[in-house]
Amino acid sequence: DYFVIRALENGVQLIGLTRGQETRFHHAEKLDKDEVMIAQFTEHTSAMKIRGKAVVYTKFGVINTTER
Amino acid sequence: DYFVIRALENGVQLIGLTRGQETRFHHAEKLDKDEVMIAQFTEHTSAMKIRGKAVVYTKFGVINTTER
Amino acid sequence: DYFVIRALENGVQLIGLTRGQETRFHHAEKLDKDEVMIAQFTEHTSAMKIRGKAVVYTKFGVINTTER
Amino acid sequence: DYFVIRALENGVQLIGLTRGQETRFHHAEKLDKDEVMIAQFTEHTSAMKIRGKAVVYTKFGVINTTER
Amino acid sequence: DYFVIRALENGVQLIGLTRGQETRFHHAEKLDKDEVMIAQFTEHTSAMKIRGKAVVYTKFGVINTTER
Amino acid sequence: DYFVIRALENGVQLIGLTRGQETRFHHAEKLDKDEVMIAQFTEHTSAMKIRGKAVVYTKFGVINTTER
Amino acid sequence: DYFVIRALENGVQLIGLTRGQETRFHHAEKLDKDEVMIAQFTEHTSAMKIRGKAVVYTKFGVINTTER
Amino acid sequence: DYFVIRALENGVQLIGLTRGQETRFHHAEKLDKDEVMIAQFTEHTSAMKIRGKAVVYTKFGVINTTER
Amino acid sequence: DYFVIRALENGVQLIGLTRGQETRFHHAEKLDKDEVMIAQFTEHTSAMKIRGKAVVYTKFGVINTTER
Amino acid sequence: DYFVIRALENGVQLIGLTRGQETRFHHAEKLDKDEVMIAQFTEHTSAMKIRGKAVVYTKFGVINTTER
Amino acid sequence: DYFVIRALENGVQLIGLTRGQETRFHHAEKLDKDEVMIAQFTEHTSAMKIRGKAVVYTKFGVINTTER
Ligand SMILES: N[C@@H](Cc1c[nH]c2ccccc12)C(=O)O
Ligand SMILES: N[C@@H](Cc1c[nH]c2ccccc12)C(=O)O
Ligand SMILES: N[C@@H](Cc1c[nH]c2ccccc12)C(=O)O
Ligand SMILES: N[C@@H](Cc1c[nH]c2ccccc12)C(=O)O
Ligand SMILES: N[C@@H](Cc1c[nH]c2ccccc12)C(=O)O
Ligand SMILES: N[C@@H](Cc1c[nH]c2ccccc12)C(=O)O
Ligand SMILES: N[C@@H](Cc1c[nH]c2ccccc12)C(=O)O
Ligand SMILES: N[C@@H](Cc1c[nH]c2ccccc12)C(=O)O
Ligand SMILES: N[C@@H](Cc1c[nH]c2ccccc12)C(=O)O
Ligand SMILES: N[C@@H](Cc1c[nH]c2ccccc12)C(=O)O
Ligand SMILES: N[C@@H](Cc1c[nH]c2ccccc12)C(=O)O
Repeated sequence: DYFVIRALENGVQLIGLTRGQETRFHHAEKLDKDEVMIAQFTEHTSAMKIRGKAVVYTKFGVINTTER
Repeated sequence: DYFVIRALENGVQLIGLTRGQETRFHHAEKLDKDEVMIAQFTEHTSAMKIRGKAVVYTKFGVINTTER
Repeated sequence: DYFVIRALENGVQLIGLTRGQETRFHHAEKLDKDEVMIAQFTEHTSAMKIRGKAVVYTKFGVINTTER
Repeated sequence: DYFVIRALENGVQLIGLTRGQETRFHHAEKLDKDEVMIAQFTEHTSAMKIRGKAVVYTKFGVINTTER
Repeated sequence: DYFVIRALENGVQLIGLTRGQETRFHHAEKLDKDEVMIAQFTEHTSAMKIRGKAVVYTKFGVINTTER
Repeated sequence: DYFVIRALENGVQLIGLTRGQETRFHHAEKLDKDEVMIAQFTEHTSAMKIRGKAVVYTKFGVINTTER
Repeated sequence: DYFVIRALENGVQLIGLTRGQETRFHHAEKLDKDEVMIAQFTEHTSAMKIRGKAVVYTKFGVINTTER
Repeated sequence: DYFVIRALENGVQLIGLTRGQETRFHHAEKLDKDEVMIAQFTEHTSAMKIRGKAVVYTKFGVINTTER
Repeated sequence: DYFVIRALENGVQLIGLTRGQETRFHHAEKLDKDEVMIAQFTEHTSAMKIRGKAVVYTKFGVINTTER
Repeated sequence: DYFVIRALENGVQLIGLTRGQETRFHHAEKLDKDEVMIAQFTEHTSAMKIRGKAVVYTKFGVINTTER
Repeated sequence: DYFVIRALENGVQLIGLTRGQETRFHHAEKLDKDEVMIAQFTEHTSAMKIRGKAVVYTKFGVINTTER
């Protein structure tokens, strides 16, 4: 399982949350406008958070973070 | 299996419930408006609860928590 | 396998029944109106029961508990 | 594999039959009108029986116990 | 693999045949009109036989035992 | 893998052939008109033969033994 | 993987060829008109040959041995 | 994985090539007109060759060896 | 799981991020215009980043990094 | 995974390249016009090359080596 | 997983990049016009690069390296 995120502005963040009993941020990757990131769920990452204006491609379809 | 949640207002909560004989809250992640969270079921999380105005993307389709 | 339940009123209950030779209730999660719950079958839960006015999303489609 | 049953009247019964050389009833769960039950096949349950007026959702479609 | 059988009359029988070198009846479950039975193939059951007026739901479609 | 056979006359036979180096009949199940049989391939059965007027439901479709 | 063969005349043969370094006939099953045979690939059978007028149902579709 | 070959003339050959470091012919099965052969890839056969006028049924569709 | 990237200009970069507790860049492959790269997720790569004008082919569809 | 190649002229070659650290030709099978070859990827073959006028059937569709 | 590449000119290169902590070129296969190559991802190859005018067939569709 992976998903794709395309930044629509500078300073977009893809944050990885730890897998396990504790849930905290282990990494925040900054994306500049038009940069594309492809990220998997892994042994260390069981949840992710996206901040900023971006397009997120998942198996449920394309999600625009600032729609409406 | 993962699902996606997009906050439509500030203060939306994604709550993880423990896997095992006991069922209690182990983590509540707060989401601000337009933040997107992607979360898996895991060894520690076998149920989730969503509070607040949000859009939830699951394999059964898109669910708007405050529809109607 | 998981399914999704959206409460249409306060006091909706999602009840977990034990896996194994004995069948009894091990947990009843209360849901307020508009709260959404996503729950898996697990090592401890092999059947579930839903009481109250709710929408249940399963692989067989969307079931409204009070239809007709 | 699981299936879903929605009671259309009070007193509907979902009966679990034992897996193994012997076949007998190990549990009968009573459902009131509008209650929904989701049940799996398990290590202890290899057949089920439904008594009373209900809607049964299976991979073969929706079965109304009292059709016609 | 499971299949579903709905009795259209009283006295319908779902018969389980033994798995293994020998083939004989190990169980015959009687169904009254409108009762629904859901049964799996198991370690002890590798063939089944249905007697009486019933509707049988299988992966090949819906079979009415007395059609034509 | 299983398949379904519906007898259109009395005396229809479903014959199981042995798995292994040797191929011989290990069981012949007689079916009366309108009886339905559901049978798997097993550790002891790697081929089957059908004699008499019947409808056979397989993953390739419905086969009427006396068509044309 | 299995396939189905329906004899359109008497004397149709389904021949099993041995699996392994050597390839020879290990069994030839004779089919009379309208008899249906369902046969798997097995530990001992890795190829089959059909002689005579028959209809063969495979995952690639229905093949009539004497078409055109 | 298996494929099906139907001979359109006498003398069609289905040739099995050896699996392993060395590639040579280990078996050539002759087919008369209208004979049908169903053959798997196996521990000993990792490539096949067809000579003569035949129809070959594979997952990519039906191939007529002498088309055009 | 792999994805494909086609450079639309010189100097496009495909960056591999490390799998594990730490997230850093382990490799940046430069692509000239019209060069095509096909890359998998691996034991060492659990996220990728794309910089520059390119077309990215993923299971969610074709993404043009500079659309709009 | 296998693919199919049909020679449109004499002298078509299907070349197998070795799996492993080293990449070299381990076998070149010559095909005469109308001969059909079906070949798998194997423990020894992780890439193939086709020379000459042929039709190649793969999961991506039918490729004619000399189109346009 | 494999993909197919058809050279549209002489001198097209299919380059294999090493799997593992280090990423470097381990093999560059030259293709002449109309030659077709089919290549898998392997224990030694976790990324590939294509240089020159070619058509690349992947699960995402057909990519022409010099389109537009
Ligand atoms: N540490 C948590 C992270 C998590 C995954 N899914 C969640 C859903 C809700 C809250 C937290 C989580 C876990 O691995 O289980
Ligand atoms: N602790 C429970 C949580 C749970 C999962 N699914 C449920 C359904 C109903 C009630 C509780 C649950 C378990 O792992 O089984
Ligand atoms: N304890 C039972 C619960 C159950 C699952 N499916 C059922 C169907 C009918 C009755 C009970 C059940 C079991 O694990 O098997
Ligand atoms: N005890 C039986 C129950 C059963 C399953 N499927 C059946 C079909 C027919 C009769 C009985 C059964 C078994 O595990 O096999
Ligand atoms: N005892 C037999 C039952 C059976 C299964 N499929 C069959 C088909 C034909 C005749 C008998 C059977 C077996 O396990 O193999
Ligand atoms: N004893 C044979 C039965 C068989 C299965 N498929 C066949 C096809 C042809 C002839 C015989 C067979 C075997 O297990 O292999
Ligand atoms: N003995 C051969 C039989 C066979 C299977 N597929 C074939 C294709 C061609 C020739 C022979 C065969 C084997 O197991 O491999
Ligand atoms: N002996 C070879 C046979 C083979 C399979 N696929 C091929 C493709 C090309 C050339 C030879 C082959 C092998 O097992 O690998
Ligand atoms: N080192 C991280 C890389 C990563 C994968 N997916 C991510 C999502 C967000 C942030 C980091 C990551 C890991 O293997 O888990
Ligand atoms: N020896 C190489 C062959 C190979 C497979 N796919 C490739 C792609 C490009 C270059 C070489 C290859 C390997 O097994 O990995
Ligand atoms: N050596 C790297 C090659 C690689 C695969 N996918 C990549 C994506 C980006 C950069 C390098 C790579 C690895 O096995 O992981």
